[in-house]
Amino acid sequence: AVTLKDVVKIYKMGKVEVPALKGVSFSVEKGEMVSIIGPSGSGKSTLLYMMGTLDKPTKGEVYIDEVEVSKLKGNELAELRAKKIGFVFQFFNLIPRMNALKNIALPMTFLGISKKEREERALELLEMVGLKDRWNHRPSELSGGEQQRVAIARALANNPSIILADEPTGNLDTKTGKEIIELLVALNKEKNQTIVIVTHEPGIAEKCRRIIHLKDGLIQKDEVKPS
Amino acid sequence: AVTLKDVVKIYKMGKVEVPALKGVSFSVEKGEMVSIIGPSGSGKSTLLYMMGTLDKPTKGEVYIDEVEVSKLKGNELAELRAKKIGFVFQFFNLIPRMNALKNIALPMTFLGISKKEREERALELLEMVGLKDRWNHRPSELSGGEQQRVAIARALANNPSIILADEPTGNLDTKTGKEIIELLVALNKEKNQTIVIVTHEPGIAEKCRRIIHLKDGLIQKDEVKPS
Ligand SMILES: Nc1ncnc2c1ncn2[C@@H]1O[C@H](COP(=O)(O)OP(=O)(O)OP(=O)(O)O)[C@@H](O)[C@H]1O
Ligand SMILES: Nc1ncnc2c1ncn2[C@@H]1O[C@H](COP(=O)(O)OP(=O)(O)OP(=O)(O)O)[C@@H](O)[C@H]1O
Ligand SMILES: [Mg+2]
Ligand SMILES: [Mg+2]
Repeated sequence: AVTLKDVVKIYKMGKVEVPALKGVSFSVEKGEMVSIIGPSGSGKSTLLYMMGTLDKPTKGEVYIDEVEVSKLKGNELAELRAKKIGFVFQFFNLIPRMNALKNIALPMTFLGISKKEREERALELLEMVGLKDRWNHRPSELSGGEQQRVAIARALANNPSIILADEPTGNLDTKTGKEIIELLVALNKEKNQTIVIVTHEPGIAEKCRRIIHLKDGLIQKDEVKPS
Repeated sequence: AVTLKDVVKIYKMGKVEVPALKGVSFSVEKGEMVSIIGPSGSGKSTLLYMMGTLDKPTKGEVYIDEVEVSKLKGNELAELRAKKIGFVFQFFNLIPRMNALKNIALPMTFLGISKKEREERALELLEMVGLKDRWNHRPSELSGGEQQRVAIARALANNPSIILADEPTGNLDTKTGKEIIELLVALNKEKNQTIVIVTHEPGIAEKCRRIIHLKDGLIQKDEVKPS
């Protein structure tokens, strides 16, 4: 599924350089459920961006299903991303002027799915996250937790083989958070989807078989629970 | 400090009406530390908006230090808000084009504080939340948790007597989250500042002497711990 080799990421701002990742190497196999934990500013979101090909590393390589992504051209990379990767951003990045249904349907337009089929699937996903009757509401008309659930539904739109979620329960109460994680666990077990979750909630990390501990841009520990 | 009487809030979107608050009445006295908990969509953020005079109720009254806010004119209300209320939004609402220092200094400009004094205070606040060397970074150059800490520092800028925080530790790891709550507890104990925290993390709610349970826009329970 996803392999990183000696990945370094340094954000440059004028003369200042911020090393977010200082050299990380690991692989996540198909069907694994992995969580990434670590202090605020340790590089978790940056690591997820690298895995999701949303940003280029300063050094090192990223492989998605054995393909080295820096060798792909613009549209090939966009197609790989649309087909294989579902991303839940830490702050959602929903389109303000679109209602919930259109936000969820948007990734399906990149794969040329018909409007009728897109809307049916979007309604199905809205039902899965408990927001069917809010389909016509825009992000500003939804609570924080409701927006987060729309963002999760959008990440599942194209049935991606890899789901990368950045604090997916950060704005949810305990009960709603549990329901969302159970949804991800079910997708992992039934559809063998690979799931990587950044979280700071110990109860969520526990649901994953593998926990990667990140600190100051380096992997401190990579523990796999006995099955 | 803050009193709500039969407050109702209904969001109208075309023909659809969403009742977020269905009639809540309670008072928070000066120096109290109170938490508000409840499921996603139960009306917590809306309740905080009413208490912070950021939005008008559909029915009912809001009093800040015995003054009924609907009787105040535009600039009187703005001045009361700038002087007495510090607000930490659920999604920060930092100004993207301003660096951390300027974001924190902004509320002080409303009270006519000199640039030199504003910048000194902003640097002090950045140090309090552990981000002194990131003063010149913009929100997009900070991690989620770092942005949240800048938002908390901004809410404290004018030494407000009332601090309203919406999920202030939602994007922080356990250790950083504890540090922020300890900062708020210290402000409550040492400066007698009134603090109201919306949270879904039980460990945070426990730190408050009083917990208000909200569900479907109504107060289910209002429990005060024996001191
Ligand atoms: N501007 C708006 N227009 C329409 N409905 C809204 C608006 N803002 C909030 N709502 C609705 O009002 C209800 C209460 O929202 P609120 O944001 O207060 O919930 P919350 O308890 O803070 O939830 P969360 O824990 O998910 O942040 C929700 O059902 C939400 O969809
Ligand atoms: N665009 C950027 N420009 C400069 N520095 C950045 C940028 N994005 C992130 N950083 C810095 O890189 C480091 C890692 O950031 P990252 O967002 O990956 O942390 P994180 O572990 O996700 O933190 P959090 O738990 O607070 O969300 C942080 O110190 C952050 O300030
Ligand atoms: Mg992050
Ligand atoms: Mg809220």
